[in-house]
Parts: sequence; structure tokens; C-alpha cells
Amino acid sequence: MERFRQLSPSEFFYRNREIAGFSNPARAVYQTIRELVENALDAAETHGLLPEVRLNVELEADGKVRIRVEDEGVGISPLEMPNAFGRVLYGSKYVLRQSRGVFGLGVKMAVLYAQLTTGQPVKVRSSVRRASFVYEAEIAIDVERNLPIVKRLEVERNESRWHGTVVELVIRGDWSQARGRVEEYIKRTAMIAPYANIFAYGPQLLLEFNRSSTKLPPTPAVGKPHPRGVDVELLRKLIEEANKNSTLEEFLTENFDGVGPITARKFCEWAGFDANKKVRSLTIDEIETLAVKMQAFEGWRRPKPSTLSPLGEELLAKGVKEVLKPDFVTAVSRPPSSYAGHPFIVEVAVAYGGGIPLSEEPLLYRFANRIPLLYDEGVDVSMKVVKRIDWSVYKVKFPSQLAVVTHVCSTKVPFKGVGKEAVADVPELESEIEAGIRECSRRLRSYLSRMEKLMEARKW
Amino acid sequence: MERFRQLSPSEFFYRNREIAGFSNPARAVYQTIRELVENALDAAETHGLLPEVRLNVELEADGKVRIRVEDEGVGISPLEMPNAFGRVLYGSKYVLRQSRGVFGLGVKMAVLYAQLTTGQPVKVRSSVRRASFVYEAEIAIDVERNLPIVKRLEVERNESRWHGTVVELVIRGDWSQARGRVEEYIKRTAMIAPYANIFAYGPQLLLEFNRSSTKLPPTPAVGKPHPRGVDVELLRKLIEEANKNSTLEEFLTENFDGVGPITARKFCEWAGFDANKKVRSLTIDEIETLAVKMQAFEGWRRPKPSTLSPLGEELLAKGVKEVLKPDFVTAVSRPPSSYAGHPFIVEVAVAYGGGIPLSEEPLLYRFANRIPLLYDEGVDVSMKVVKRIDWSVYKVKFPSQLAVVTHVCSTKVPFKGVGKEAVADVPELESEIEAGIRECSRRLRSYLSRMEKLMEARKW
Ligand SMILES: Nc1ncnc2c1ncn2[C@@H]1O[C@H](COP(=O)(O)OP(=O)(O)OP(=O)(O)O)[C@@H](O)[C@H]1O
Ligand SMILES: Nc1ncnc2c1ncn2[C@@H]1O[C@H](COP(=O)(O)OP(=O)(O)OP(=O)(O)O)[C@@H](O)[C@H]1O
Ligand SMILES: [Mg+2]
Ligand SMILES: [Mg+2]
Repeated sequence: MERFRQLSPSEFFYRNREIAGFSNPARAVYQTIRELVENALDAAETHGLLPEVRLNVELEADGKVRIRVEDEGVGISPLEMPNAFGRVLYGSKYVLRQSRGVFGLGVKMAVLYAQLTTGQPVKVRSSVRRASFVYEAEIAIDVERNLPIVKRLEVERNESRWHGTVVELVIRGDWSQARGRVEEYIKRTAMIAPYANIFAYGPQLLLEFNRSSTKLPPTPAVGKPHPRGVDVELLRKLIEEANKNSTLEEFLTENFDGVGPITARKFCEWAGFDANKKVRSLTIDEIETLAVKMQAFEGWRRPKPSTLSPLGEELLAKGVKEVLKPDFVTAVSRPPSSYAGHPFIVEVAVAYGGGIPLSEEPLLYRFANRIPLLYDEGVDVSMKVVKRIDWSVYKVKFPSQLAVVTHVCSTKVPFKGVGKEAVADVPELESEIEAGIRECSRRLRSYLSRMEKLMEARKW
Repeated sequence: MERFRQLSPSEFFYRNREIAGFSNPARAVYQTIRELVENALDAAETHGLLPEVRLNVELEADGKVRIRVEDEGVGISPLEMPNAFGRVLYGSKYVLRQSRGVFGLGVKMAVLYAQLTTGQPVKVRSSVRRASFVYEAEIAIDVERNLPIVKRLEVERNESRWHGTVVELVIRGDWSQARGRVEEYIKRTAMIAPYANIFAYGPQLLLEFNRSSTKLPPTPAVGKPHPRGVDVELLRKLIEEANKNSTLEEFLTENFDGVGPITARKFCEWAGFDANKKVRSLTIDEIETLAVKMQAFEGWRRPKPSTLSPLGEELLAKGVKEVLKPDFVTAVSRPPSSYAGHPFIVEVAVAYGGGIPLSEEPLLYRFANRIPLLYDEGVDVSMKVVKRIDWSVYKVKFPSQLAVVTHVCSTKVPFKGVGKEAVADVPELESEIEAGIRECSRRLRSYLSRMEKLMEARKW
């Protein structure tokens, strides 16, 4: 007889941690650092602060690795600390706004990994802006019940008026195998965030990236869902929460991005709905029809890109220049586009020569919401595009010193897994990436032609 | 100010359904069918029953697709039906035993998809063996609270003494784009399960695979964890549940696979623990040391393969022959191995000529726990091995009619994602796959040499 069981989300991700990137002792070190650094950067950028991030790695006796990340970001309230660090699927990034974090899972995976390899809780120290106190807690996770266990909580006066967060954990991991990837990850983070101060110290690791720009990209704003991306469940829930006298027109204008009364009425007319009908009186069949019609209607305004925060061509080119030191670099920030109601912007840079290593294929640097992606390029949409481009058309002959940098920003990057390593080949996204790469490559071709002519002129 | 929120597991997987394979309307049809068919096959095989599985697909008005899967498996009790179909992370396959299902998520993803595209609940009809009644329910999911909503429940007398389950859902999906993949999936399922009756009917779909063998592979047994795979959290929890007078020796022999009193005492001596110490008196530091020592000890017995159910060379070769109709086929079932305490067996078949299409590369058919894997071969361990083999060593010249079939059985297949499409390159697994492929390829080489000689002989 089959024995049934309910798993809590913490049990589920504990048992299936490899799916979140914690697949072996080296990868676990890499993923732990990533989750902490990405949280630290979000904590600054999402709040208009220039990031200050400091990573420290220390090897302890018998294979333990102590990982500490400090930031001067927005900080976290002591009321939220236990759940934010000790309850899986808890977070502040479930809103429609571009950020690195999206799942409410990242730091908890690192806390779980520390707990299962060393039994040690995470140490969190934080103070929010203008706060009089600094709070420090040791937090573990009750895996069966998905609840935080606060093992210690201390408060001290915030004499220096510091704000930010320090997160420290001890895991068992393979630093020697992870070191190279961590270094690459930090370098690429500096490439995509030239306005950030990022320091990384550890055994055979000393990286100091001082910001080369004090210009922070625009802070993304929280947005409303776009009508193109609705589904029956979302509609049903929004209708349930709606005022019981709301008309369909009011419902549409209040809940969706870029829908004004005129567009709402135009839609209702096209879809065959009465704009004045009380939205709470719709049957489930009518809600289903409404969802289908909203997805199909061609008259919606394009999704607002105010929820996004692209780097812009200047910053992207600057970051690539600083880190790769090429002879030539060009960047493009494509116009906003969208898929399934989610706005996105593709940014591409192409760099050539100089400090770029010689290679038989283009060196692809992939980014999504400013996160460097180092694994699984075999199933990534950018790699798919790069592989099918005939580079000879752009005067590139291999082996060559060619680097392609792709950056996808979206309120929902179509990641292939919770480990955030590869981006799925959504058609709208794929065509924007191709357009961006070709646009930059045409400029590269002009540069290479000019260089060719210069070479010939010198012969004479 | 950041607004924090807790997501239920159903909300999480609803929002991130692409990560579970529901990434677009065509893929959703494929994944829905997969989840239902895999459950139907488990329901028979895990209970020593020969599978009878019938898939029906019907297109309805305005883009809806009705999917129905019927089986004559073990059935499901009406007490478990609501949670099994309406509560995410609920299932009967969280035990250490080979099965297709592992996450307690599959059918709920399909139910969620139906709910969000058509608002319609799943219809489940089931009867367990020797039951007097057949139960039929319509179940939806309360997404916010992760609870089932039973919309209808009917009972009728089980006149025909039928046992099994019927699952029916209506989703919005792209059947024309999915059809080809579904057909391939069903064919490959028949290849790996030649003892099953599998019928699939739908628009441009008519497949009837009658079993070519009545020999069912051994039913896997539920096992205990292997000491090699422990972690601090697992030990802490097992110790908490242990009898308060249990000694360390008793604790080890009662909770772990293949640990008898002699091995337990040998381990304690090697690790520097007192075998008679009350296990509940261990401190967290001692538990951590215990975990590290248990992972490192070389004296454990190999994991028992009784939790596995390999096809065996005869059945595998038979299945490949039936479906691919090659001139030559050979199969090998490697001896049991393990990684991180999880036993696994790799089975490989290599087929040549006959009905196999001509191709520039080997055609790779991947399976894990008898599930055909059709996507993401770019990050799959079997593809990684196949790509690095120099096939000319085995007398294969491309283009060629060569098929390689790999089957990984384990209590925990290292899938790269909850969508179960690719297997990660765990070193022990990778080397077994390579050994299996080379073993079969050597036999292929002998065959090709014999054919070569025959050809030459004919010339004379
Ligand atoms: N360094 C930090 N400073 C301020 N807040 C933080 C910091 N680290 C974590 N948090 C808060 O804790 C929450 C949970 O973090 P966690 O990494 O688990 O999830 P996430 O970042 O929201 O999503 P993801 O799983 O994609 O990383 C965050 O949403 C954020 O509100
Ligand atoms: N056709 C069926 N016959 C009998 N039991 C079934 C059937 N389909 C589902 N079940 C039961 O419902 C449970 C939940 O199924 P579900 O597909 O959600 O999870 P799973 O199969 O355990 O794991 P996975 O998410 O990997 O598929 C199963 O564990 C099984 O006990
Ligand atoms: Mg995070
Ligand atoms: Mg299942």
C-alpha cells in the first residue's frame, strides 16, 4: 500500500538542492557566494544606493569554508530577518520589478547547505537607514516545518550610523575547485556593474574593483501586470479581491499596466463584453473568455519599461572596457520589447582585440538582470544565437579575439531552472538578442575594414 | 520600504511553471501527457502489475485540448485523491525506491495549467484492487493556500471489479506543435517498457503497442539510506526520532542500508566513537563529525540494488529491436554502482543499420528510470559522453545508421531540473555510461568486421 506524505517547501529544496545549484562541494561554494552577493547588490541598487560589497572567504580546519558578505545596502528589519533567512519561499522580490532575486529561495539554500554540512546557523547582522540600533541574529531552519529557529539575537547601539547587512555562514565545500569560477563571477559582476565597489578576499583571491562611474542606472519601479500576460487564475484572484461594485472597465484600468478608460472600453467592445458589467458577477466561463480575449487583443499599450533598469550603452561599454581591455568595443541597448506581458530589454556589447584571449569561437559572456551566468551555456538562448551567426560576414576569422556580451533585463527572465544559469529560448527574446548582436557586429565590421585599410596604407 | 511575502508551494510553482516544463502552449501539452502517463506506468510497475495505459487526446472548440489517461494500475484511495491531485508537494514516491515520480509535483502542475488556462478542474476516477466502489471526483487547487478544492464527488458500485485510475483535464495548448514530440515520447516509452500495453489516440495520432513480453522487471523494494549519503540534517532528524536508549551501534544498524553490528562497531572504532554511547547524547559538533566520518569511511557495504529495477539486457534489446528495427542490436546492464550513497545501474544498447535513419552523428535515445528524455540534450551527461567518443575506433563512419540508447536507474537520478529532461554529469555516473557505451561498441565493431569479411568473401 502506498504511503502518502506532504513535504514542506524547505524539505523539498533540501532533498533536491542540486536543482538549485548545490550539486557538489565545489559548486556549493560558488552558489553560496552568488546568492549572498546577488542579495547584497539588490539591496543597494533597488533603493538607489551605490553598491559597496565585500566578500571574505576563509578556510577553516577539516574542509570547512567560512563565507562572509557585507554590504552597505538598505538593510533588513529585525522583524523580517528570521523569515527572510529562515523560511523558504519568503522574500520581498515577488513584485513586478527587475531585480536579481526572484524566487525567495536563494539565501535559504545557502543556510540549508551550511546546516546540512556543518550544523551551523547563519549569522546575520543588519541595520536599516537612520536606525539607532544594529541587530545580530543566528538563524537556523526547521526543515520539516519550514520555520526559522532564532538561536541568538543581540542588539547594539548604531554609533557609526551604519546601514547595511553582513551575512556569514560556514559550509563544507571545495574551495580549490570553486576559486576559479568565483573569481570569474566577481570579475563579470564588476563588468556589468561598473558603478559598484566590489572587493573579494580569500585564499589565492584578491580582487578590488573600484567603481569607474558614480552614475547608477535608474531605479526600477514596481509595476502592474500587463493584460497580455493574464491567465484564468490571476483574473479569478484579482476579481475576488476587487471592490464588489467595480465595473469591468474600472477593474481593467485599476489592475493592469497601461490600461486607461478609453483602451478599456475599446477592448470591451472588441471582446463583446459590457464595460459596465459588475466584474464580480462574471461566471468562470466568462472569466476564461475574458482571459483569452485579453491575451489576444492587439490594442493594448506596450508594457512600460519603467519596471526595468537597463545599463545603457555607455555604462555597458565602460564595464566591458575596464574588465576585458579590448582594442575595440561597441554596445547597444535595444528598444523595450515584451513576451507574455513581461517587458524586457536586451543589451549587447561586442569587443575585439587587446586583452581578449585568442579563441576558435567567440567568447560569450551572458548576463540576466545583471547576474553573470557561467554554467549551462549549452542550453542558453544567447549561445544558440551566437552559434548560428556566420562571423565571416562581419570580417571575423577564427581563431580570433572576439567577445560577445549579452544582457537580458526583464521583470521575468525566463530562466531554465531555480539555479539561474541559463535563459530559455523564448522567440521574442531570441530575435532581440540576434538583432542586438548583428547591430554591434556591423559596427565591428566597419572597424575591421578601417583597420584593414590602415594596414594597407602603411605598406605604401 | 521592502514588502515581504510568503509564497505557498502552489503559488511558487504556478508563478514559475516554465521551470517544471510548462513553458509554452506546445510544451505544456507534452508535459501534461508525460506527467499523466508516467504516473500511470508507476501505478502498475511499482506494484508488480503489467501496465495497461490508454491516452486519448481530443481537440475542442477554440484551442482547447482534452487529455485523458486511463490505467489499470493500483488505483488511489478516495481519502488520498484530493491531496494527491490538489496539493503541491504531496505524493507517495518520497521513499528510497526507483520510480518515475519523485517530486510529488507532476500531476499538480498539469492541474494548475488546466486551471489557469481554462478554469476547469481535473476529473479523477479510481478504484483500488478488490474494491466494491469506484470514486469519481473533480478537484481544483486553492493556489494561495495549497489545498485541494473538491468540486464534486460521486461513488458507484464497482460491478466489473475494475481497478485503476482515469485522469482527465482540459487545457489550452498547441496540439499541432506538440503532436510529433508526443508520438516520439510514446514510441520511446514502448521501447523501454516492452512488457506494457500502451495505446495513444488523437488527431493524427494512432499508436498501439502491444506487449512483446509478459516478463515484468523485478519490483523495486523500499530501502534505507546508505551511510555514505548522510548529512548533518538527516542525522539530527534520525537521532531525534531514535529511541532514547539507542546506542550508536543500534542507531547505525537500524537506520542504514547494509550496516550490521560488526560493520557498525568497525566504523565506530575507526571513527573514534564509543559504539555504546547513547546516540541522543551526541552534541551537534559530534553529529557533524559523525556525518563527515560516515561519508569518509571506506568499509561500508555497497548500496543494495534491491531498490532498483533495471530492465536487463534481454528486455532492453527486445524493446530497441521492436521500435527501431535495426540489423544489429546489443545491450549491456552494468553492475550496480553508487554516488553519494544512492545506488544506480546504467544500461546501454547500441543498434545499427536496418530501420535506423542515416545521420551525421549517433542518434541518442536517453532514458532515466524508464522515462524518455527528449529535451535539453545539450546539458545531458549521456550526450557529453557520446560526443567525446571517437567512433572510428569502432569502425563507424559517418553518415551512419547508429543509435545509442542509455538508461540510468537510481533511487535518485541527478536530474538537472524539476521538468526531468536532462541528467547531470555526476562523475561516477559518467564513467559508468562511458563503460557501457564502449562495451556495446566493441561488440558492434566485431559485427561490422564480420560484415566486412562477408562482403569481401562475396566479391570472390
Ligand atoms: N543583503 C541583504 N540586504 C537586504 N535584504 C536582504 C539581503 N539579503 C536578503 N535580503 C532579503 O531577504 C529576502 C530573501 O532573500 P533570498 O535570497 O532568499 O530571496 P530573493 O533574493 O528574494 O530571491 P532569490 O531566491 O531569487 O535569490 C530578499 O527578498 C530580501 O528582502
Ligand atoms: N494514475 C495513478 N494511479 C495511482 N496513483 C496515482 C496516479 N497518479 C498519481 N497518483 C498518486 O498521486 C501522487 C502524486 O502524483 P504526482 O505526479 O503529483 O507526484 P509523483 O508522481 O509522486 O512525483 P513527480 O512530481 O515526480 O511526478 C503519486 O505519488 C501517486 O501516489
Ligand atoms: Mg536572493
Ligand atoms: Mg508523477
